[in-house]
Amino acid sequence: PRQFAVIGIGRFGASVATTLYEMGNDVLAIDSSEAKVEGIVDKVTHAAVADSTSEIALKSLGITNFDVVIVSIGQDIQASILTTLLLKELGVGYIVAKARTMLHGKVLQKIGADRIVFPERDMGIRVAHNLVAANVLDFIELSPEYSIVEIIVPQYMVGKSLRELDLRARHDLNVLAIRSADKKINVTPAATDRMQRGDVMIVVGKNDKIQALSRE
Amino acid sequence: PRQFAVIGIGRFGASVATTLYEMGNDVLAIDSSEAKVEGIVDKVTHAAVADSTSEIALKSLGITNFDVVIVSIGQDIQASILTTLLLKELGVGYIVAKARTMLHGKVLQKIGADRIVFPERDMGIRVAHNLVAANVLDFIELSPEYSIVEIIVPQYMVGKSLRELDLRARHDLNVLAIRSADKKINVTPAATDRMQRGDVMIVVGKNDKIQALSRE
Ligand SMILES: Nc1ncnc2c1ncn2[C@@H]1O[C@H](COP(=O)(O)OP(=O)(O)OP(=O)(O)O)[C@@H](O)[C@H]1O
Ligand SMILES: Nc1ncnc2c1ncn2[C@@H]1O[C@H](COP(=O)(O)OP(=O)(O)OP(=O)(O)O)[C@@H](O)[C@H]1O
Repeated sequence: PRQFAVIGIGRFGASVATTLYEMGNDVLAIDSSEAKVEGIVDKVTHAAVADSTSEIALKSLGITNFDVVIVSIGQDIQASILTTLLLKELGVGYIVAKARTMLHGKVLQKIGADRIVFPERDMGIRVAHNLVAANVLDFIELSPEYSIVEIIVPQYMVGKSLRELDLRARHDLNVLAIRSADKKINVTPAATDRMQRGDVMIVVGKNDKIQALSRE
Repeated sequence: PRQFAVIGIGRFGASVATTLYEMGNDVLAIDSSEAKVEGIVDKVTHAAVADSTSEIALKSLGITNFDVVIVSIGQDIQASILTTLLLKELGVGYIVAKARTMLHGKVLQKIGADRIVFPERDMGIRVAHNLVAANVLDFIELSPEYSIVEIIVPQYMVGKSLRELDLRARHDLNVLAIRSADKKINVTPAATDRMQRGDVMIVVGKNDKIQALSRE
């Protein structure tokens, strides 16, 4: 089970921290403001007051024990950059950083953040898609009847093409994408694409159909 | 084809406006700042300088002709609320409003916004989900290479089954759902389902493949 730390409990950081915690993960929330820390302490595993631009503070929090650290400091771009740099130098495995501007994002990427998030810009893209595609994705994600799941390709499917497997016809399932063992994601795979060992299919369908497939 | 207007060209508003436009929709961008309007004029259909809290300004822009209006005014909560109220009173069909705080969101909902967006909070939830289970839908939605679009079923497809149309094989497109004329949504349609007159296919695929299909 992975351990997460969130630095900067603004609206974005608070949301990441509490959502991860509600999903059953261990979460440490860090902020330089006591008020912010007190406000979140019941909604995460631990919460600590600290200045993340201090290497000593980060070390004393055992930050290198965390698999993923999310840097969600907003207004103070310098603090965001310095914190990210420190985390990289301390050897944190995976760093997610929120950026205010494209330039801020470029700097974060260059100094080693593994994923950059632009909440306003990214949500804008998502809302635009929702408005055009009749909320089908929301419909799928929010509907209790449907699920999107990852299924490790079973032995009998290896070497077969999607056309041969005919999942839509046989199981009423739709293969949205295939993620290969090297983590590459093939979205809307072609009918002739063959399953490889170690592939993971990302499939959408009605719950009972998904259950049926996993039982095979 | 629906007409969209976006009021408030901050990072969120700019992103909604340009994404909708890139997807082939008509978009009017409105902002009280000339600099903002000049900055977006090449990336939307039209851009206008106006104060959205003025009913006269909204009327002169023909705001009631728009199917969807997105209110993405940020810091000025009063302007956001007043604009939303005016749009509702003028009879705009569907209003999306961005909120800064939960309280702001509650007010917007009460005065008639159809959808409230909390970019930082909503992205926090999405990022948390992404960190726990690679979310292909985000990958699709945020990738500039892929689109999810609605395509009105052309005459030559009516009466044919998905299997016969073989869109995945012939066009590298994945039919996520079919919305029939009575607005019912059939998610993960079966391979034997036949297209009806008036059906709309909701399709995901690479942009060039989607262009190719719409040209047919
Ligand atoms: N050096 C630091 N160490 C720890 N926390 C910090 C540091 N600098 C800023 N923070 C915290 O980061 C949090 C988020 O920053 P801020 O509120 O400026 O961002 P924001 O972009 O407005 O946030 P959001 O948009 O997510 O609500 C604040 O609670 C702030 O106290
Ligand atoms: N009354 C108004 N009429 C038209 N535009 C307005 C009005 N009030 C504010 N705006 C515009 O709304 C835009 C977005 O507002 P602002 O920059 O305060 O929001 P923000 O929350 O920082 O945006 P984002 O987070 O999306 O970048 C600004 O470009 C501003 O000029």
